[in-house]
Amino acid sequence: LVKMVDVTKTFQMGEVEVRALAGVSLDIFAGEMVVMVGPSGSGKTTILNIVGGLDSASSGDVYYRDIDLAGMSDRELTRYRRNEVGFVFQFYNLVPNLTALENVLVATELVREPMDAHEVLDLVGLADRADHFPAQLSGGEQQRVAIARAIAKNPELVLCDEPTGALDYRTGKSVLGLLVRLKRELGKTIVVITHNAEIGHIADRVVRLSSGAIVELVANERP
Amino acid sequence: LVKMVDVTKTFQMGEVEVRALAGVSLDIFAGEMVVMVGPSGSGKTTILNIVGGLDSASSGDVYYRDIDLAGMSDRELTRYRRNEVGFVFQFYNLVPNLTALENVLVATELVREPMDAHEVLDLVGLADRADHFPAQLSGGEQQRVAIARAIAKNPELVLCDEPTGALDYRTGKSVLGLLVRLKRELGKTIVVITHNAEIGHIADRVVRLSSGAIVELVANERP
Ligand SMILES: Nc1ncnc2c1ncn2[C@@H]1O[C@H](COP(=O)(O)OP(=O)(O)OP(=O)(O)O)[C@@H](O)[C@H]1O
Ligand SMILES: Nc1ncnc2c1ncn2[C@@H]1O[C@H](COP(=O)(O)OP(=O)(O)OP(=O)(O)O)[C@@H](O)[C@H]1O
Ligand SMILES: [Mg+2]
Ligand SMILES: [Mg+2]
Repeated sequence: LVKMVDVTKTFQMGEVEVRALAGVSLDIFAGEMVVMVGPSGSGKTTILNIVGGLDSASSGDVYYRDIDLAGMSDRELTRYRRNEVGFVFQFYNLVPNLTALENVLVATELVREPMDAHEVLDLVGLADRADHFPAQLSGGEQQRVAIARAIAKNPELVLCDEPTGALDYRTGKSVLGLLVRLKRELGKTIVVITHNAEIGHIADRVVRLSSGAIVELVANERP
Repeated sequence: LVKMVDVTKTFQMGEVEVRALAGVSLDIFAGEMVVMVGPSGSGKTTILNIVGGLDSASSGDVYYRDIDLAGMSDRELTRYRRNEVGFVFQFYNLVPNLTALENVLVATELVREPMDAHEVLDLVGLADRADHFPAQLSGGEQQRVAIARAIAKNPELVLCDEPTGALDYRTGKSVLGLLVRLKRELGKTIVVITHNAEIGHIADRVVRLSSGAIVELVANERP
């Protein structure tokens, strides 16, 4: 579904160059769950941002269904980000002056076949927090609104940057169960960045990053 | 050092009342490390905000060295927050247009005996990220700046809301080692909210929250 070929990413910091990605090649197959792990600063979020069309590679190619993202017009890239990708950000990025429900609704506005906003909030256990603003939600509640907003769009590709970072064991487990159901019942492709080792066990493959390069790729026998 | 007596906290949401804390009594002893655990939404951040003087109780009393926080003038409360408390926020709350180094420096400006800003950034492994702005830092790097900023003030009380949430195992372990050293070598009092079970093992006591009340309090034999 997604193909990264020899992707590098360099950030220019005045005179200093930060090599965030040092040549990453990775295939992501339709309907699989890939987990990305690695130390803080190793390039995981950078990869996800490039795959999700939020950032561009400095060199190398990224293909979605064999279409080169770098060759897309702004309109095509916008449609890609809106319809094909559901992104759960590491810092949630909720709209502060919209309620939890409104945050989910605005994300699904121009999408072809969204899920029902109330139902999705219920799926993440927040049915009774629909009218709270982000500032009136706990950390874990904000994270779950970010998750609900991404999956309500009903996208092909669900990209999750540390989706259980702020969640206790039980809530985290139920969120993971939700992601697994999206994969198995709806055939979605899920990429999860996590520091939580448990998530690795349920994935089809685990990709380990270090200093901007893939150092290990493990396929799980029976996830 | 800190005493909470029958503290409640209710948030008014139009016609609905959210009972975030339902009567919490807790003593925090000088020089100990207390870990707070519990499900998402159970009231952990609310307790920390009240102890840190960032929020007030709806009823009940909170004492720091036998002084009632509710009785403090605004000036005294400001001095309490600035000098006595180092706060690592669940969402880091870094100043977006200041570099990592500047974020640490502004926190130590009016403090009596701060640590050296460069040294503290080095302690959290970010010596070579001092000139990056928050937007140019990975999630885990931002979290470490938030930690550096809190401990650089050299406060009596270090309050940490999920300080390792965005960190991989090794980086998280080194941050915890740092907190333990602050306690053992400098006699600081540390309160840590976490979903990481490992942190519970190094604490002197573990407090478990559920629905705004303490449901369990365990003292570790040999932390
Ligand atoms: N806009 C930017 N400008 C400069 N450097 C950047 C920028 N964004 C990221 N970096 C650097 O690139 C490296 C990789 O960052 P990235 O966010 O991908 O790490 P990560 O693996 O997601 O880490 P974490 O687990 O801490 O979230 C980091 O060392 C970071 O400092
Ligand atoms: N300003 C507010 N207005 C209304 N309700 C609030 C407000 N702040 C918090 N709450 C509610 O109070 C409860 C406790 O919140 P708190 O942030 O203390 O939880 P927490 O234990 O830190 O959770 P998490 O592990 O998810 O961070 C939550 O159910 C939340 O929805
Ligand atoms: Mg990241
Ligand atoms: Mg919290």
